Amino acid sequence: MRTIAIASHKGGVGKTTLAINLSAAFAKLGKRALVVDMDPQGHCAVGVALPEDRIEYSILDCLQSQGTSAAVDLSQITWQVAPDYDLAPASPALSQLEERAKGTIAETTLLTQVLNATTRTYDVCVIDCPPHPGTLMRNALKAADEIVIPVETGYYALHDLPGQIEAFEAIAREGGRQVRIHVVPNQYDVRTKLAREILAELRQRFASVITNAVINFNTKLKEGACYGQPITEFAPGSSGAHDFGALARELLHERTAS
Amino acid sequence: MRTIAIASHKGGVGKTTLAINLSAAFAKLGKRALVVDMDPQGHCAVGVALPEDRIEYSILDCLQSQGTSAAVDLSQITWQVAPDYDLAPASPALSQLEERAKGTIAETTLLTQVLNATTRTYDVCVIDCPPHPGTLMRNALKAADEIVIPVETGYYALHDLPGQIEAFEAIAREGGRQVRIHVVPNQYDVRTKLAREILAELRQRFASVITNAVINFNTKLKEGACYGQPITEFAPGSSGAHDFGALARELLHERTAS
Ligand SMILES: Nc1ncnc2c1ncn2[C@@H]1O[C@H](COP(=O)(O)OP(=O)(O)OP(=O)(O)O)[C@@H](O)[C@H]1O
Ligand SMILES: Nc1ncnc2c1ncn2[C@@H]1O[C@H](COP(=O)(O)OP(=O)(O)OP(=O)(O)O)[C@@H](O)[C@H]1O
Ligand SMILES: [Mg+2]
Ligand SMILES: [Mg+2]
Repeated sequence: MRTIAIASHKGGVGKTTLAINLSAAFAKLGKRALVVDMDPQGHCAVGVALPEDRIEYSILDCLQSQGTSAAVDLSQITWQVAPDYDLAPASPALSQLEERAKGTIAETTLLTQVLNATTRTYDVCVIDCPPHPGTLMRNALKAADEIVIPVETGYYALHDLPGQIEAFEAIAREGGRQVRIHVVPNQYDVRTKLAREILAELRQRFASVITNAVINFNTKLKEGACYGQPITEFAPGSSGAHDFGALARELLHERTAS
Repeated sequence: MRTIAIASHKGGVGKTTLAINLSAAFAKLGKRALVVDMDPQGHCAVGVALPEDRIEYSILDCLQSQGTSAAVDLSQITWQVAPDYDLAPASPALSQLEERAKGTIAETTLLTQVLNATTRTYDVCVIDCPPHPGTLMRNALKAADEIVIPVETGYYALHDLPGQIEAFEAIAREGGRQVRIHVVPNQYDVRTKLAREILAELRQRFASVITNAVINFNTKLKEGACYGQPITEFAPGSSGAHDFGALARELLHERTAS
């Protein structure tokens, strides 16, 4: 199983949008996909219209029970979103794990243990992170083989990126892993001169980690979240669906002919 | 001095953009404005082009020295951004305050003490918050008379808003204050049907707290951040400058004729 964390300290760059739609694109390519939501906001469940009042167990139950005789397996908490596409939802109570944490190694490798212990088999696991450099994000980065950093084609992204890449690689190394970083331009509006300039700058300065695939700004992606459907279902012919298909293929290394 | 916290658990809704540009609009209306950046990302300084390598002291120095014989006054750390417009910058080390915090009342009222103790006189203080419900945000909410919650006209905003209003009012009450909440629609694109529908829904469900003023999506606001200038300087004739002027006047209760 390939584990991909979607992380950024910057808020609103599209972590949840990428987690939901990239996973759907993987499933469309025949991969068994799992999304794990490590953000107490729980927007993955909202974005795929899970009935929140019916979510009894969340990833927190797995994390907190890890290593005990009553360990909760992932399979006991996941919901099916679509064929070959499951979601392990977050809960607001996840923030307690963040508040109580003392930053010990054990606390930051709980998710790694949960993913290693699961009886279910997936080809790819995508982890959504909160916009806060804390214990929940560290759990995700240490469990990951790859880290996807969505960036807006705006000034703050350009400013923050070197520090973020360094910080994420350092945390992953604590977990003994050499992670691969993918920087994904998101919400790109080709008609805006500033966006074109920022994208060119990103491509030049971060050539070794930036993806060819770009996710354009597409209102259908916002609408999909409103109707609780990944873009592959909500608008399979849209530019959003095309962009996520191209990104999924690129990450799976099946370079497309186009 | 009126103290206004700009807060949201949701990332990327425009907290920093509102802090920088609303304060500039207040200054343009003749108010002496102070921006306090409580987000370790420190994007307020980036957005007004302060030379980061020259920022020696930050709001952290004031917070940590509060109540000691060596208390650092706000006047010792503020930078002038424009006439009648000062910034008390954040620093990355602010996140230590978040990590070490045990959530005691004393830890969450440090900023209130700093603002009460300052020798400088301002008419309005605007506080930028990180997208994380922790000690730094609690300090801002407890120091505030009013809380501005920027919302995107998207689905997650509608879903989160009731919980956020309740949570923010509860924290402010802990500080013994009755705060006034202002919900400000931001990044509004009138051409999008979904946005029009969400705005109508927001206006109906949150009639008592939503502002008349709406901040439209305006690329000049993104560009301004890139050139380190508030919209009042970067593009004084733009829709962004108009929108922030209208919002500033509405919050100062000088209802405009328009
Ligand atoms: N490519 C895109 N085109 C159009 N809208 C997008 C795109 N990517 C994200 N969005 C919208 O931008 C907003 C922010 O995206 P999202 O919530 O996924 O970001 P996030 O990084 O998960 O935020 P947070 O930091 O709060 O977790 C949402 O309204 C989402 O629908
Ligand atoms: N009205 C607007 N029109 C155009 N762009 C906007 C507008 N408001 C905000 N933006 C842009 O949206 C992005 C997110 O805004 P901003 O960084 O202010 O959000 P934030 O809530 O402070 O994010 P964080 O949660 O990371 O602190 C930035 O690129 C900013 O320039
Ligand atoms: Mg998210
Ligand atoms: Mg901000």
